[in-house]
Amino acid sequence: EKVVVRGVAVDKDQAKVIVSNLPDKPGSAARVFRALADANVMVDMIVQNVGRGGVANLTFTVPQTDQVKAQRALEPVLAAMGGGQVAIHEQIAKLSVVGVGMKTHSGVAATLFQALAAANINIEMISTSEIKISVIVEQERADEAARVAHAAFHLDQL
Amino acid sequence: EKVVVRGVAVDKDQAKVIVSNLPDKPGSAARVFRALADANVMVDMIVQNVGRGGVANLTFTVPQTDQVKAQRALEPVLAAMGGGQVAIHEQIAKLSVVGVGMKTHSGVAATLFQALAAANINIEMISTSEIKISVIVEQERADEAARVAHAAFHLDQL
Ligand SMILES: C[C@@H](O)[C@H](N)C(=O)O
Ligand SMILES: C[C@@H](O)[C@H](N)C(=O)O
Repeated sequence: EKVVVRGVAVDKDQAKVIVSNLPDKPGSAARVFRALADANVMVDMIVQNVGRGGVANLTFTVPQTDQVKAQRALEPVLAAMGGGQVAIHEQIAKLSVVGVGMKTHSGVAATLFQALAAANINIEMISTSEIKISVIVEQERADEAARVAHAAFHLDQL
Repeated sequence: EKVVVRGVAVDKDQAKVIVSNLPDKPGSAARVFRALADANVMVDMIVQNVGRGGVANLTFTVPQTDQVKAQRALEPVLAAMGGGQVAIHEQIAKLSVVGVGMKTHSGVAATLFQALAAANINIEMISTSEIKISVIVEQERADEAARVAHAAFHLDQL
């Protein structure tokens, strides 16, 4: 399937919420997200990598206006689970490259990551699907990140 | 926006490749994915959580037939970067819940995670977008995971 990158989007109104030391057993993620759903927190990106030593780190993004609500919803749940800390960072932005056929080619990821690397923009988080690659970068680099991604995929020449 | 879950998909032909201790600075992710693209490795899910202590763990999934190619492509790159290890696990499966409007509601994530938790199925990785929530579970629990997810979203009653 031909890979076609359609566009680049940047969202600067996001905060990342890092839940660290979550017990890596059934039920942990469920309790975190049930608490967030009950508090009407809008969750965008969720990233959890494999656990180690029985614990895992779970990070998700929310609109900046929901960060306090998210923290308050999580503190009692983490305390009840016997561990786990919440940290919030709002100086971030989400950059997404949208396309089709991206699954069949690690080249799109490579192109985006190389463009950001060349601009010395650090990639804080990565989450992908067949139609979208999203990365979290520092908020003050967001506009530059969007520009270099645009150029890397020749979207400025359409 | 109304949340509508449309379907559940399970893919048992995946292997997860964990790259640990990757230097958390611009260029690391680019070098990993350029090497994979050059080796024609098909990459599906990519998950990278925030780094700590200057290193990050990056995990991605590939078809089981590509795992050896992925390992061989990465070893020289990691050696050249002065660190980083590759580990591969093939007894995994990817379960995805597809829908629309999922961004606006952490309830869909909560429902899926609760269904898996109730079946005592551990969630190894999570990656989401507005239209899809994907989790990695142990391969031998994949069919059961698909059944409980189906039931949780009442897809068996359509
Ligand atoms: C860490 C968390 O995802 C845990 N493994 C769970 O299944 O809920
Ligand atoms: C870990 C990796 O993503 C690194 N931060 C990079 O920008 O390439």
